Parts: sequence; C-alpha cells; structure tokens
Amino acid sequence: KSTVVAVINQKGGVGKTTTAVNLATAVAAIGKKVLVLDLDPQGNATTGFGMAKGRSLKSSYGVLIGMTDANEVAEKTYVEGLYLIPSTIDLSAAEIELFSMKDRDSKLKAAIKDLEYDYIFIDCPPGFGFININALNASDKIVIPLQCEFYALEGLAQLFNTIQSVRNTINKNLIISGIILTMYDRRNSLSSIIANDVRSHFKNLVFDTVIPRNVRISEASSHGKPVILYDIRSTGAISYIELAREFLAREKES
Amino acid sequence: KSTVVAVINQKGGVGKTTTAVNLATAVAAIGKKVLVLDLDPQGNATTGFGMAKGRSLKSSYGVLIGMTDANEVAEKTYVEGLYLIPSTIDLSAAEIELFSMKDRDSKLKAAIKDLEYDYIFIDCPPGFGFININALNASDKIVIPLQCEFYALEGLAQLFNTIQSVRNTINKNLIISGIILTMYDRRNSLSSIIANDVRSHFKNLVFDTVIPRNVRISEASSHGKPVILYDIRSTGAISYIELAREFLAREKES
Ligand SMILES: Nc1ncnc2c1ncn2[C@@H]1O[C@H](COP(=O)(O)OP(=O)(O)OP(=O)(O)O)[C@@H](O)[C@H]1O
Ligand SMILES: Nc1ncnc2c1ncn2[C@@H]1O[C@H](COP(=O)(O)OP(=O)(O)OP(=O)(O)O)[C@@H](O)[C@H]1O
Ligand SMILES: [Mg+2]
Ligand SMILES: [Mg+2]
Repeated sequence: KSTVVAVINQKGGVGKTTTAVNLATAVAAIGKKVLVLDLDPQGNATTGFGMAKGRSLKSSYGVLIGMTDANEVAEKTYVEGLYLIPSTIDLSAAEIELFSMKDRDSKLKAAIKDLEYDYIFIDCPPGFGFININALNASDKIVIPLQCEFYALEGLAQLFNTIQSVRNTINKNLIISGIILTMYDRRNSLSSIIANDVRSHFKNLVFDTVIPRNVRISEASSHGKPVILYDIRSTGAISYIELAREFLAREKES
Repeated sequence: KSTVVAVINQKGGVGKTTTAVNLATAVAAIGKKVLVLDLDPQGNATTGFGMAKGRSLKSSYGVLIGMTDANEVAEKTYVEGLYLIPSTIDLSAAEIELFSMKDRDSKLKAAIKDLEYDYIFIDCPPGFGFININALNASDKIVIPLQCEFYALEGLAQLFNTIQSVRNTINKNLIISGIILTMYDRRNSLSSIIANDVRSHFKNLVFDTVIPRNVRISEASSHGKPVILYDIRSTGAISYIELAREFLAREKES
C-alpha cells in the first residue's frame, strides 16, 4: 500500500502546487516510486510537469467520481520513477456532483486504495470544498505549505479546524507531517517575523527546511519542469532536495 | 442604484483581496460612497480593514442566502465613506446550501439590488464555485487581478470561459473593466515577459497602471489597514491611487 500525502492549504497562492511538484520530484530522485495526483481544476501540477491536461473522465476527475481506474490514467513523466494523474477543468463540476453521491467523502479513498507506489502526493485546490475533504480522507499524511505572509498565517487556524474535524470523524489516523515555510524573503523583515511566529507556536510541526523566494522556481513552471530539473544549482532546487530528505527522515520516525 | 464590481480570479494568491481593499479605499478617498462585500470564507478583506468577522447570519453569508438585509450588516469602517459587509467561515457551507435553492444563481443579485452606493466591490474567493457565479451574476463590471507569474497566466483562459458563459446566460450586460497586473517585480525578467504577453494579447483590456511588488502592501495587511492609510508614500499606495483614477476614467468612458 502507498503512503498518501495531501499537500493542502485553503489559502490561495501559498506554494501548494510548487511544493507538490518539487517535493515529489526530489523524493523520486532519491529512489522512491511516486505518483502525483492533480486534484485542482486549474491543472497547474499537470502543467508543472509539462504534461497535457486530462480529457473528461480520463483524468483525476474520472478517478474521483469513481468512473475511471486510477492505474489506467497514471502517466509516466520524464522524471524517473514519477507518475502523474492529470487534472481537467471538469473537476470544477465535481464539487456539486459529489454532493449528491452516496459515500461522497470517501470516493477518492476507495479509488486509490490499491495503488502501489511508495508515495502519492495530492495537489489540492484552494478553498474548503468536497474535493479537499476527499483528499484529507484519502490521506495518511498532510503537508501544509505556508507562505510567509500575514493573510496566510491568519488562515492556519481555519485549516487546523478542518483537519481536526476530519480526524474526529472519517479519518482517525490522519497525521500532519509538517508545515513548510515557503517564499521566505531574507530582504523582507515580515518573512522572519511570520516564520518566528509559526515556529514558536507550532514548534516541531514546522520543517527545519525553509523554501526561499527564488525566481528560478517560477521560471521552471513556465518551462513545464520541476526546478530540480530546470536548475539544480538554484537555491530553490537545493531547498526542495533538503526538504525531501527531511520529509523522508520524519517518515522513518513516525 | 450602485455600480457593482466583482474582483475575481479563480487562481489563488494573485492579489484579489489586496486589490479589493486598496482600490475601494482609493475610490472612497476620491469622494465616492463605497461598499466592500467580503465573499471569501477566509475573510481577508474583513481583516484587511481591521474589522471583526461576521457572526453567522450577521454577515455576507446571511446576505448571500437571503436571510439577512444587506443594509443591516453593512458596517462603517474608519475609512471615510467606505462600508464593509464582513465575511464568516459559514460562507464555506454556502456553496452546498446554494446548490439546492431555487434561483441559486441570483440570490446575491436580489440581495444587493436596492443598495445605494456609488460602487460595491466584491472580494471573491479562489476557485470556480457557486459563490463566484453569484458574484458574476450580481455584478455590472469585473476587475481581474493577474499576478505576473506563469500559472496565473495559464488560468486566464478558463476565467474568460466562465465569464463568457455567465454573459451568455444569466448576465448579458456584464463588462470586463480590466485586467490589473499585480506583484510586478522589476528585478525579475519573468514579470516583464508575462506583462508584455498579456498586453499584446488583451490590449486595452489591461489597465495602464501596474501594481509593483511592494513589502509595505503586505505589511499593511498585518496592521489591518489599507496600504494607502498605512504608508501613503509607498510605491504600493501610489500605484493603487493611480489605479483608482484610471478605473474611474474608464467608468466615465463606458
Ligand atoms: N519559493 C518560491 N519562489 C518564487 N516563486 C514561487 C515560489 N513558490 C511558488 N512560487 C510562485 O508563486 C505562485 C504561487 O505558487 P503556487 O501556484 O504553487 O501556489 P498554490 O498554493 O498552488 O496556488 P493555488 O491556491 O492557486 O493552487 C506561482 O506562480 C509559483 O510559480
Ligand atoms: N503588490 C504586492 N506586493 C507585495 N505583496 C503583495 C502584493 N499584493 C498582494 N500581496 C501579498 O500577497 C499575498 C496574496 O495576496 P492576496 O491575499 O490579496 O491574494 P488573493 O488573490 O486575494 O488570495 P486568495 O486567492 O487566497 O483569496 C498576500 O499576503 C498579500 O499581502
Ligand atoms: Mg495550486
Ligand atoms: Mg483573497
């Protein structure tokens, strides 16, 4: 059975896709068999690997609503050992379609339970909808990218409430792997104020590795490549490789 | 009757809240009577004005589902001539509640049609749900903040499709006031590549005013103030005042 990791934060633009794409790539580079499941109708993780969007049911949408076998739509990427289930815009209809389905909270869990990867990383959309409840219910672990900005910090309490209510009801074993500080800008004192705030409050729950703001990360996405393949020497690439090491070390401990 | 303006983009973290808060403040500073309607369950626009979140129905949630009179919950802010209808976390349940209501697409339109402001700015959540359909249906104009990044650019086509289908069905008179380039970073060549791309493609639809990346903008939010009140001399504040002038000039023309 695979370890399923939801990369989630309802706040928009905090680095969920960037973290899902680059952490998964670094974990695959270390030798693990990895699947990225793009659950965002925007399909940025799909583009981040230079892959084409899915076509209707032949996508994460088909898998989520139980119409498509996940193994059939998992595509090999050019990253050794890394596969992707692409997203489509049809996913935006899934919120409403799921509402009237039986077992609507556990459709995804049922759809991916037999997949055989070391790790499955789910890139979640912003917001609080059924897609994200499904992702939390299907996951063993949670990784929370947190932009070093005030509005992002403000949203953490709501996120923890949502996680707690999923744990109390449908997924008792859900564990928070950690909070990843992203887009940390040394030049801007707000970054260190936020980072210190988060560390003093959440202590060991915060990864030691911090992801700096690094233009090579956003350039990489426009070339359809993870930053590790786009520019391995960049601070962005190095920080995601360090994060992968720390993530796997935390896995061993738990 | 008020002119209703939706500040919208399904991509997360592109500067919707920052633009709603600061454009509204600058338009109020020029002498207009303005309302900001916070339709995001995260409630960042409410915090951006230093206001307390709504309590259950006494909020934008109550207004949206038709249980609360909008005039009863519009609160005066410390910005002269600017009022706010605060958000609450209950809004995240609205997506599902609206689904089974009659006239679910026009609940907001009906709720705000008699309000008497010069301008009503709606801060929309990220994503594609019913809350955003309601906002588009209730609006006369649309302002689209666009972060100068590749993933944000990629999402524009989907946004225009959604706007077009709203125009073809429930709101024929909906006009795009313009696209606002946000977080433009002179040090990073990607910003100018994206900006040139957008201008060559969308021509006059793109505001001349560009909002630079400016740390005073994000600092202001942590002080519960629009940047215009936090640091009037900053490049961020100046650019939003210029934007307000350009916005009002476009209003005169249309
Ligand atoms: N460390 C970084 N340095 C510089 N740019 C970054 C960094 N991390 C992410 N970005 C850029 O910031 C933007 C937002 O990141 P991303 O799209 O990964 O966030 P997200 O949380 O997935 O957004 P959404 O809520 O829309 O899904 C992207 O354009 C991305 O390229
Ligand atoms: N021009 C700017 N310069 C620097 N920081 C900015 C600028 N505009 C916005 N920000 C910061 O970037 C982050 C994202 O902006 P904002 O929250 O306004 O985006 P949003 O589109 O409303 O996000 P969401 O999709 O979550 O609603 C915020 O922390 C904000 O303070
Ligand atoms: Mg994303
Ligand atoms: Mg916002």
